[in-house]
Amino acid sequence: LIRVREVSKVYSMGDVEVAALKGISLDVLNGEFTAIMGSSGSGKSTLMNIIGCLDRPTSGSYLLDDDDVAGMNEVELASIRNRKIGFVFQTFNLLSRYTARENVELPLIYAGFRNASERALKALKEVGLAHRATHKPTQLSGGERQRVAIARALVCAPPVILADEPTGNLDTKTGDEIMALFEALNERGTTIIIVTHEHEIAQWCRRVIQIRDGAILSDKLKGE
Amino acid sequence: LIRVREVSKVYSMGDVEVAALKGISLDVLNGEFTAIMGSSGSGKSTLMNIIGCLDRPTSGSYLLDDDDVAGMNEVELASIRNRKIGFVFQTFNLLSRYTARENVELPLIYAGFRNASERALKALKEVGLAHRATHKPTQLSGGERQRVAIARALVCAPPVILADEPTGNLDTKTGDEIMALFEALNERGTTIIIVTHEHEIAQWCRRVIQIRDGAILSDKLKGE
Ligand SMILES: Nc1ncnc2c1ncn2[C@@H]1O[C@H](COP(=O)(O)OP(=O)(O)OP(=O)(O)O)[C@@H](O)[C@H]1O
Ligand SMILES: Nc1ncnc2c1ncn2[C@@H]1O[C@H](COP(=O)(O)OP(=O)(O)OP(=O)(O)O)[C@@H](O)[C@H]1O
Ligand SMILES: [Mg+2]
Ligand SMILES: [Mg+2]
Repeated sequence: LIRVREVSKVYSMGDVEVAALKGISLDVLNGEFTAIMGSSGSGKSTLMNIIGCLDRPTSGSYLLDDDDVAGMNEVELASIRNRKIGFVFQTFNLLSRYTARENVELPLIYAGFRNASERALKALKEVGLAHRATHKPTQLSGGERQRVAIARALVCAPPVILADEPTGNLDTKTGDEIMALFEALNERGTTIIIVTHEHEIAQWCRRVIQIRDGAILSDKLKGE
Repeated sequence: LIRVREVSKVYSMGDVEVAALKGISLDVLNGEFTAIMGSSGSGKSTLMNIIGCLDRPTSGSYLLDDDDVAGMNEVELASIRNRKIGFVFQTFNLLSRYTARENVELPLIYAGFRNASERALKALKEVGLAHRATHKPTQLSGGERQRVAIARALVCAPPVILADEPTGNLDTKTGDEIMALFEALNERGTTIIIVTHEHEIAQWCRRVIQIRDGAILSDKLKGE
């Protein structure tokens, strides 16, 4: 269960302050398949980074299961992140000195899983990239890098997956294959939150939260 | 006029070779508004990098106006690039130590234009980012970075604009504003080639080239 209450985020740049989130409150229950939409600059990634324990709110509270995340330090945040959350970054954030396969192996090695190499290859197969396992990020296309980042987020089978614009660089068919992969994981109980600007992608989700200027504009179940 | 003849591109990685383009031939006339589509990994960025004089083909010829680009060295390629082409990278490629405004000023300064700072701010206004001129790339959202990259490609008013997935991180409304900007430039004579995976974006163009596995699958005018 994700419980966000009155979360605000202010970025301070010297004498200028940017209020990216202004009092966001929402619950996400286990097993949800939810989309977050909104215009460029509206605060979607800022919200995802807070839910994903990558950043702390300026004010407000955030409970992940029963843990009060907002008050945690960096070490505690990292421990929760590694155990509970798979995060697909809008900017991929792959390590350029490692191959695709090694990038996907890393979370398995950190978490102490065995057979990391085989499991990493299997995750790459699921995103259609077994034939690019030995390529480094600079030797991959934009959409291929994005899919390596997706494979890396899925490989430890975390209970929560947060994907920030996971299909932005993918053609429709490849994007649908990724959404089918997310849907299959959700049917097995994984909680999935996806930021997207594409309505066809949001259609796969059961709930759509619209963000505008750092606040929730609407929060609806599909078909409402 | 862009004239590409039997262009192939092979990436060699040690003992493995990846044939990214296999004998591509196409002409693009001055003032065209053309989309290039195709699945992830099909060779779109590789083709754009060659047309944009950022990379050389492995074989084949490429004439840009009457210049034989395929045989040029790095210095000659850079000179043609700076004079003739505005390039929007799929990965933005902004300089992280400079503000948005400074990133957009740079091509003006290189080309010896005066009033670089005012012209840069005007270009940022055209992409809706005057209020973020002082932010560095790390202090911008994904779609905002993408728009700074677009402003930078447009600011010297080059005769040819090549945009690789310019709306991948933008919501529909912001994406339409960018396409309207491209359309206005095209009506004033700028040749525009856009890689996109979104059919709604390709709809703005008069010609759509479909790429598949490094080869042209189809090349049609809109409505054919
Ligand atoms: N430097 C490189 N070394 C080896 N292979 C490469 C290199 N760059 C690209 N490739 C491969 O060449 C193929 C074409 O890459 P390209 O970037 O042109 O694809 P694309 O059509 O732009 O894909 P996307 O839509 O995902 O951005 C890809 O399969 C990629 O793995
Ligand atoms: N480190 C930072 N310092 C200052 N301002 C920031 C910082 N990071 C983000 N911002 C600003 O906060 C606002 C929200 O950013 P955020 O990345 O959450 O937007 P977004 O909804 O994800 O946009 P996009 O769809 O373009 O990715 C933006 O206007 C951005 O300029
Ligand atoms: Mg974002
Ligand atoms: Mg590409």
